[in-house]
Amino acid sequence: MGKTIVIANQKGGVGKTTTAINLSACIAAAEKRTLLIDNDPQANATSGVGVTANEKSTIYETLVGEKNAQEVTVETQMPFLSMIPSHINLVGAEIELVELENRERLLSKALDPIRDKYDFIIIDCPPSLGLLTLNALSAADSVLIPVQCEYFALEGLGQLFNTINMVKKTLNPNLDIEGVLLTMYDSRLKLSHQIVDEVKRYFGAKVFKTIVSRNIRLSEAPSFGQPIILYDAISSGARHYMGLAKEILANDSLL
Amino acid sequence: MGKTIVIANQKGGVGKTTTAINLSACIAAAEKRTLLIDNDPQANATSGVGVTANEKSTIYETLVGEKNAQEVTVETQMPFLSMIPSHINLVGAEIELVELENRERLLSKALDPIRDKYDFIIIDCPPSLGLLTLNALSAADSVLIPVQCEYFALEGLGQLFNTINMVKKTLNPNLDIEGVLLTMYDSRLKLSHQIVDEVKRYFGAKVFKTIVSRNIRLSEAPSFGQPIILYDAISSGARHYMGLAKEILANDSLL
Ligand SMILES: Nc1ncnc2c1ncn2[C@@H]1O[C@H](COP(=O)(O)OP(=O)(O)OP(=O)(O)O)[C@@H](O)[C@H]1O
Ligand SMILES: Nc1ncnc2c1ncn2[C@@H]1O[C@H](COP(=O)(O)OP(=O)(O)OP(=O)(O)O)[C@@H](O)[C@H]1O
Ligand SMILES: [Mg+2]
Ligand SMILES: [Mg+2]
Repeated sequence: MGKTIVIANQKGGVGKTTTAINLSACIAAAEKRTLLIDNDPQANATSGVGVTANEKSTIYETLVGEKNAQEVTVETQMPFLSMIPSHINLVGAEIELVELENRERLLSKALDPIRDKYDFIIIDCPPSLGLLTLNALSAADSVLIPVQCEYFALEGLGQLFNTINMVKKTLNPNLDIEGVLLTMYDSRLKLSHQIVDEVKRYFGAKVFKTIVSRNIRLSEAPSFGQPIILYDAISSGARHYMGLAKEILANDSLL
Repeated sequence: MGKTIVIANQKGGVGKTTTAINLSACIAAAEKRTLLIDNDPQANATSGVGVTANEKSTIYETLVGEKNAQEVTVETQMPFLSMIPSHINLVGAEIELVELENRERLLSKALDPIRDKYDFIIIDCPPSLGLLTLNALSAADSVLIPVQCEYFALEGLGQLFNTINMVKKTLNPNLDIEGVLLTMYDSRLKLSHQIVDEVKRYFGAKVFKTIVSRNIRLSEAPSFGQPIILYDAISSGARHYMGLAKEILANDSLL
């Protein structure tokens, strides 16, 4: 039975998609059967792994019950990595989902038939705590929270934890915190050091030892439709995401 | 009658809040009566200008008709700059607004009584095209679109323009494009140059001459609750946002 990890944070631009793509690619490189799900209408995770989605065969069709998860799953250029794509024209989907029965558990029900086929399922989310993110949190075993080393990124964390606790109480009692990942760290900036200290003080052992530094190769890779370990395996970005994958695999085998 | 400009882009972390705060502060510095509205539950624009919101006196109370816009307006440390704050616990508000009558025009109706009191009204939005952003687009004269000099930032622009055209057809026929602002530009990076060329090719004269470079002082300023022109008036960030304000004031007087 695989482990489902959701990458969530309502603050925009903190590295959710970059983490979803590169963590799943690094786990697949360790020959674990991995499924990346793009649950964000922006569809950045889809293009970031080089997939062109068929407009009528995406996560949306699975959420509304038109297609099952198996039917919308596609292969990627990496062995051991499959994905369920998204499409940019789902951007109004959240308003439509509000009217459906059992609206927060649509994704969880859709994934139940395929959970056994994978060792890890990684779900990318939009920058909001709306229905798409609630669906992902309901379907997950744990949540990984990227925190950018910037002042604004600290402000919403309290609300994110309120939402996680609400989901744990009402929709998914097994939901755990996988960890807090510091991203876009720049060792030359005083602000970066301040944020790291603050996050470690607030979250203690929940903070991953791996910190992802700001690295231009990470933001170039998506324009070639490649995860960092295919685009530039010797970059600091590749090293950091391999380090994160090792930490998560080590935590998993400890269970 | 003042001009209402909405800062919108569903892509996260592209500089919406930084632009809303610093454009409104620079326009206020030119002694224009300016109102900054924080329409994002993350409430970054509120803390970024050093305001601590009273939980029951925010944009939310105005949207649902509990308080009028005048009652929730507060002064900031800058002369000529007032603001309507937001609060982090509105994060679930969008789901609640769906059930209200006339749900896309709540903000426009709430602003009608105060539009004459200001020369400019600047509205910051969350990273989504949901009801909060639709309300802002319905209430606006024009929309300013920040585009980060990154690959993922290009992907959602088509959908943003579809949404703007839909609003123009169904809710607000007067809605114009104020312009496209390139942000976080780094002249050392090939990727930055590629994005600038692509955006200029796609949007032509709609692209502001001012380009905001990546500047650490811009991301430090919010932690002191100050717009850049108070925090570091000689920084490149302050110069660029003053340049943007001058361009917008010049466009406005041409009308
Ligand atoms: N460590 C890094 N170094 C440099 N650039 C990065 C890094 N991580 C992410 N980026 C870039 O920063 C931008 C924001 O990252 P990303 O899109 O992954 O964030 P996100 O949280 O998924 O955004 P959204 O909230 O819009 O979904 C992207 O252009 C990405 O390429
Ligand atoms: N030109 C710049 N140079 C350096 N840092 C910047 C610049 N513009 C914005 N930032 C920083 O980048 C981060 C993202 O900017 P900001 O929060 O303004 O984006 P946003 O679009 O409002 O994000 P969201 O989608 O979450 O609302 C912030 O931490 C901000 O301080
Ligand atoms: Mg993303
Ligand atoms: Mg913002």
